[in-house]
Amino acid sequence: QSSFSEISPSEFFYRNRDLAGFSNPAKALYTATRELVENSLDACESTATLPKISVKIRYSEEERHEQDPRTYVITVQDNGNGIDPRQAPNAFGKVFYGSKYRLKQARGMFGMGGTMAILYGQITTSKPVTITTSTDGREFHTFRLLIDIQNNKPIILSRSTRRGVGSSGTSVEMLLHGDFFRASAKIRDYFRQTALVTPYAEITFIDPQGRLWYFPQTTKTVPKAPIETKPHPHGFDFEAMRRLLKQTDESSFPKLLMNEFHRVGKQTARNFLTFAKFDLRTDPRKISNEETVRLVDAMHQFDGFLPPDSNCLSPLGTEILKAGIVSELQPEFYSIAIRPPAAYSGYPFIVEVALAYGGKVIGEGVRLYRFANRVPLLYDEASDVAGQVVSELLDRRAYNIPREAPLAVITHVCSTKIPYKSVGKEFLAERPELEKELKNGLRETLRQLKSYLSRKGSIEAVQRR
Amino acid sequence: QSSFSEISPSEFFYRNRDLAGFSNPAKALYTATRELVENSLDACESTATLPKISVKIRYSEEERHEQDPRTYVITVQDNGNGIDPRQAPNAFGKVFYGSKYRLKQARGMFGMGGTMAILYGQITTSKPVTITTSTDGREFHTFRLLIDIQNNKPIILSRSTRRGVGSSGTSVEMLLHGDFFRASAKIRDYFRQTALVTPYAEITFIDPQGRLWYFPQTTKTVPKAPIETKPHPHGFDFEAMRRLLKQTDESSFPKLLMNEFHRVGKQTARNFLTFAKFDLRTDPRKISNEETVRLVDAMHQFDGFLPPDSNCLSPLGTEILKAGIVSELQPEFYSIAIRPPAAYSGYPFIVEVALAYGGKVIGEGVRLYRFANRVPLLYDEASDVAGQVVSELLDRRAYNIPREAPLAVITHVCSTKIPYKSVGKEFLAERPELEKELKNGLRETLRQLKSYLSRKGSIEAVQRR
Ligand SMILES: Nc1ncnc2c1ncn2[C@@H]1O[C@H](COP(=O)(O)OP(=O)(O)OP(=O)(O)O)[C@@H](O)[C@H]1O
Ligand SMILES: Nc1ncnc2c1ncn2[C@@H]1O[C@H](COP(=O)(O)OP(=O)(O)OP(=O)(O)O)[C@@H](O)[C@H]1O
Ligand SMILES: [Mg+2]
Ligand SMILES: [Mg+2]
Repeated sequence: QSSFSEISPSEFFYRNRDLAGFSNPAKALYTATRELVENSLDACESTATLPKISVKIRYSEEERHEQDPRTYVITVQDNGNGIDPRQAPNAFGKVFYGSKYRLKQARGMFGMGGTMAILYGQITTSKPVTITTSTDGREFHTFRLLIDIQNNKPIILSRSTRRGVGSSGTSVEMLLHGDFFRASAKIRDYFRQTALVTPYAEITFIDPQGRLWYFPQTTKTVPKAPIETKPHPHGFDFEAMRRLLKQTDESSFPKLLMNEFHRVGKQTARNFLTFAKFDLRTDPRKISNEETVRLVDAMHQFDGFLPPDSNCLSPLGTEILKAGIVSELQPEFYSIAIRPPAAYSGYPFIVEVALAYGGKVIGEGVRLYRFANRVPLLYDEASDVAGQVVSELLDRRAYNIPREAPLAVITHVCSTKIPYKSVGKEFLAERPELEKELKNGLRETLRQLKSYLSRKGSIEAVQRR
Repeated sequence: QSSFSEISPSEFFYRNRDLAGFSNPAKALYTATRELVENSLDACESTATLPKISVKIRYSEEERHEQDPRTYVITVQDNGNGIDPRQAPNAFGKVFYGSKYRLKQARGMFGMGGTMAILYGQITTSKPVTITTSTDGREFHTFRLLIDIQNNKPIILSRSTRRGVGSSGTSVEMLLHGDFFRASAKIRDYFRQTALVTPYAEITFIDPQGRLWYFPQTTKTVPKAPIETKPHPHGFDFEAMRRLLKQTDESSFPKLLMNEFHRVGKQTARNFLTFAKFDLRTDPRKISNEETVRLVDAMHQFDGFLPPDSNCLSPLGTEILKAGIVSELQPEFYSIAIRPPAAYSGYPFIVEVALAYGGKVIGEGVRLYRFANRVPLLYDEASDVAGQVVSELLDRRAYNIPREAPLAVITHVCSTKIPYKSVGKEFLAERPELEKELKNGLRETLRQLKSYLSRKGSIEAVQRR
């Protein structure tokens, strides 16, 4: 007979760490770095603070091996909002624990990235992580933690508090088995591309050879902060409705819809209830299971709901895209398309596409730079919907672009929920609505390039005569 | 200040069901079907029973919509080993619960596939799943279950037992929001390809229009069953060693190594301990943390361990491959390469590659059929290491194969742990050892095709004269 067991979330990802991006020492060093940096950027932006982030990757002193793969110490420090000391052990020592389980644009969303970095470090070096954090710049709390992997909880080896004068922020220091030789190009690309879309952040990176990579703040304007939003009726399922009706004390059906859903006004609520064949005076807390089924079905079919608006989102915008393209790519021509807001399964999103052509910096051929919620995606281009759109549209020569033309394509998607296809957050799923906006954005920018090239062609023809 | 929360594993995959393959009604219908069928095949093979599996997808009677997407009832029945009634509620109602958390080749590995199908059905229809199972053919237990998603546990709505005369087995019946119109081609392909590599199984599929698709048993020989194996030292990390030393009562270090690891004999154990600078009389339960670190490091560096053997694996073999290729593809030529056993991170695996060329059935161009542990993989070819190997090697024209040549490539990987890149089990990660074996297998079969084509070319040249 089969013998059954249950495993905890940390045990699951310990056994299947490929799923989270920790497949080998080089990739693991990259993933640990990005997960910690993205936590820091989220923490700074949550209080509209200009981010100051310093990252150091150095050899471990007690290293037995002298060549890669080997033990590294990675330290990431930020001036973000810090973590409540009562929450810090769970935030870092428990998988599926975090503050980003809300309907709001952020880099983090799964509640496990930082924890997985620490877990990987622990199983490859046996060493604990050291976290220092302050929410007020006066009390600084330091924890040394291990993860009890079988039980998905932190083990606090030591904790201390000291008073000081400084700013809020967090520093995470951990050891791990990495391969900087193989990972360094990708890690440097990650920092450069992050700096491109986050020009208001100051990022310092010191590599194992002691070299300093400095990405200064090039603007003091922080983009508007994303806002938490309510769910849209089109994305609501029975489980969500069951929970809503169970915990609400609202006895007015229209009021419930207006309070709980995104952009549902009084008239819309009434029209919808009539469409769904509910008496307007029905108490929503008292409807039966069958009626709940009818309610949710009607929600998906009713076309009178306003589409999700994107005020809750914070796209890059033309300023940042222009600045990044000009400084990094120095092209002879560029075009930018900011698509109108759209939605998939009720989640609002905005697609931004930019094209940069020619100049001395961009290499021959087509190079794609993908971003999601301001995070650079450097792996699995062929699996990403953006990669598929680019190879499909650019193969068609419909735009008369020469094969070896130096061309850079930049795509950015921002949303309250990025449709990542894996917990490693490396590529996006082929959601039809997303695919459509990427295609339209790319066509828009390609048309502008095409007319530039034909103007240029005719000008050169004239000059030759 | 940030507000934190913890979510359960079922809550996590409820919110992120794209990760598990439930991104839209068509894909969800496909994924639910395959997860249930793979559970049934695993259950039959675990007792070397010739599988008899019947699948029925029909419209739900109380359906309000009359076109896709709409509610379907899916029923999967098998003659497998059944499930202990004390385990059945958790097996189906809890994520990260199952009997496949061992080092043994099987289709299932995550402990969540069947549960996710039921979860998706529940949130899209509000209906419970009905499970009937018997381990002895005499007592039949029926459960109606819902999943308490927030707490990751089953809710038993009803349970009953009846006595009867029959065989062991399990039937799962559930409702879900699906799209058979869009999914039917993929679902039929799934059954056809499953039948190809499982000719000892009888599979019956009745579709919503009432059409019967019958895949008869074409052989009574069940392939040898996979065996559970011990871990190999090269894949062992500190967490695994820490746990091993903590729970063992073995006081002899060499004995511990011989008992707990794969293919470690007395001499190897002694040679290794000497290499790792341990006294042979050391009590392994008493070593310090530092010594454990030294032990694990040495394990990874010691080259005196025998490589993993593949006796625990159950590849398809030439018989099954030949039979499937001839019956399904009727090619003018085929070649088969069974690679020698290899390993990645200490996990043994065997790669089998087959090539089928020409004939009336195979269409123009190259078509790739991928399998892992006898499961057909029908999505995300571009993301799969096999897809990448095929497009890389076949682009090179090194084998003089005409562009529109009708060519089918079949790849099968069997292992104690398939390196899936996502919990949806759709594509394999680019592990270098796996990539190498796939390339060598493909080159082997391509060389045989090339010599066939040149012999054929010279024969035709002779005939023309
Ligand atoms: N540098 C930091 N400053 C402030 N809070 C932090 C920092 N790093 C982590 N946290 C807190 O710890 C929580 C857990 O982090 P973790 O990276 O494990 O998950 P996440 O960021 O929520 O989601 P994801 O898995 O997508 O990264 C975060 O939600 C955040 O509240
Ligand atoms: N038809 C069946 N017959 C016998 N046992 C079954 C059947 N279906 C499920 N089970 C049992 O229920 C457990 C959980 O199934 P589930 O599909 O959720 O996970 P899994 O098959 O172990 O892994 P995976 O997530 O990779 O599918 C299985 O491990 C198996 O023991
Ligand atoms: Mg994070
Ligand atoms: Mg399963």
